[in-house]
Amino acid sequence: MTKILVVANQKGGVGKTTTSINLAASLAVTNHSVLLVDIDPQGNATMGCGVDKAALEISTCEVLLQEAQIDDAILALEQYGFEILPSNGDLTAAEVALMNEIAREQRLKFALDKIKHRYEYIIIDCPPALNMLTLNALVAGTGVLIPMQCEYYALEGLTALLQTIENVKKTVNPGLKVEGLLRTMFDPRNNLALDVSEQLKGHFPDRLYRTIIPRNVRLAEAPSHGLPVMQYDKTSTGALAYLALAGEILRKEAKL
Amino acid sequence: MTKILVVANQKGGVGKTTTSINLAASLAVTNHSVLLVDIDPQGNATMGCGVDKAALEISTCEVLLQEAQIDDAILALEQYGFEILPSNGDLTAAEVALMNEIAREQRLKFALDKIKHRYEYIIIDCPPALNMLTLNALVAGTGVLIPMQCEYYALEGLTALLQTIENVKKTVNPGLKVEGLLRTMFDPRNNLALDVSEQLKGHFPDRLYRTIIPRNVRLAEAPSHGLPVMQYDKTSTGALAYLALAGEILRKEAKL
Ligand SMILES: Nc1ncnc2c1ncn2[C@@H]1O[C@H](COP(=O)(O)OP(=O)(O)OP(=O)(O)O)[C@@H](O)[C@H]1O
Ligand SMILES: Nc1ncnc2c1ncn2[C@@H]1O[C@H](COP(=O)(O)OP(=O)(O)OP(=O)(O)O)[C@@H](O)[C@H]1O
Ligand SMILES: [Mg+2]
Ligand SMILES: [Mg+2]
Repeated sequence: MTKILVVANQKGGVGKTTTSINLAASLAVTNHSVLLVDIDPQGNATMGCGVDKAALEISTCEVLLQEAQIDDAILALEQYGFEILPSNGDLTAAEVALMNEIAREQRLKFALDKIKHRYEYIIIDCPPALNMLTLNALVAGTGVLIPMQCEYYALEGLTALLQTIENVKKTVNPGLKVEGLLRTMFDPRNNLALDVSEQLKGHFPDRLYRTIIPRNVRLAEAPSHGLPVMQYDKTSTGALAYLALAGEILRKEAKL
Repeated sequence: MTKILVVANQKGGVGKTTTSINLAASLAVTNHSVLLVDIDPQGNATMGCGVDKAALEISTCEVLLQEAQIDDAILALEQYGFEILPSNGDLTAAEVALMNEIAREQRLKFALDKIKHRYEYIIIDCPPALNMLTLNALVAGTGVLIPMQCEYYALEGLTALLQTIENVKKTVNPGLKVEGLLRTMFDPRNNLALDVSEQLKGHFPDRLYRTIIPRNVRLAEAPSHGLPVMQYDKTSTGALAYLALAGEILRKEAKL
């Protein structure tokens, strides 16, 4: 069964896009079939993979508005071994247009249902908001991966996110579960990060990924070259961490 | 005339809230009358000032929906010398409710018009999105302060933000202008940051604040104590940088 991983956190700048791109690339490099879905109007996952968002004729926007088939929007990124459903600023208009539609939160699910059998993993990069776009991702997903910067605002916002996931589970997607919380941009010399990490271990002992993503400037440099870090600098601590995350996810899968 | 500074950038995690709180505190410490407006449903500016967002009976949400007077929502933070219009997750519902209202983008402006004469500065902390809430702030504002993390995605997203500001200026708020771009979380040992900073100097020579906010862990620790950094650790490089920013803004003002 296809695993549809929703990478979500309404707190901004916690590493959602960096995690989505590099997890997709790591799963692809270990010979899994992967689709990366960008449902953020910023189009960062799109640009970070070297796709020019301004040149897109069909994107996630048209797919959600049912103005185009998902197959016509998906692009193959042969050099990285995975495919992408790209997005751009048009998605902001889609969010407003969806407001008055019936089953508006199911649009992405309807679209992915047609093609998901082709992929072992689908990774969805969400915008920094608990809005209609993130809701569409949660309704379509099988699991949620929550990137967590170990700082106060990110920790404080976790309750609202878990509440939203619970509401989606109770109503339209009973199979949805939190796959794990991923500590990102982690600097072990920073007491605040160590404190917050201890709190996460206390609250979520069995849902914290063992893999921790360190702060590593190669992760911030890679997108300016339109490359996942695996292709930009495969020996960097960032690339190795995301490869380790892919390994942890695959091992968990195999045990089920 | 009251200066209404909109702190906006749809890129997440670039230091909007940190800048809003600490600029408000720095202007207050230098004896200016200041109102901090939180228009982000995350309610980070509210929590970062020690106000419990879960306990609010009236907040920005009721004010935008015209269900309460702004005076009934404003809280005085005597210990910091400024006032706050607080917010919480209710604001997400307000955004949807506003969609079908006439002059929906003017709601904040109508509310602030009634009380702005009491303040020399009003600082508005925006959510990480170019949505109806950020639009309300841009329509109400006299100037925009753009926090910029010197990394690829933040630089790439600048065009869309400047475009939105231009659209607001052409239609409903001709007086709006970009006050300045503020480099935040700046680490001079990082080549990427130096690169991006040079690009900003090239593109925006006269709109880049001279003050640069360094990466300083005290800025990330302060909100967990509900304190502006000025009150948490006034000798920290973070506190001194925001004081310098206030000084630069005041000096620019005086020259006009
Ligand atoms: N582990 C890391 N080490 C260093 N830099 C990182 C790391 N992870 C992400 N970054 C950088 O930090 C910034 C924020 O990361 P990213 O954009 O992936 O977060 P996001 O949650 O997707 O943000 P948004 O809320 O805007 O969607 C980016 O400039 C990115 O390049
Ligand atoms: N100069 C700095 N040095 C170190 N940490 C910082 C600095 N500025 C902000 N931070 C921390 O970085 C994180 C992001 O900052 P902040 O929340 O202010 O950004 P934001 O743009 O308001 O985010 P959002 O897009 O979610 O509203 C926070 O945890 C904050 O404490
Ligand atoms: Mg992102
Ligand atoms: Mg904020």
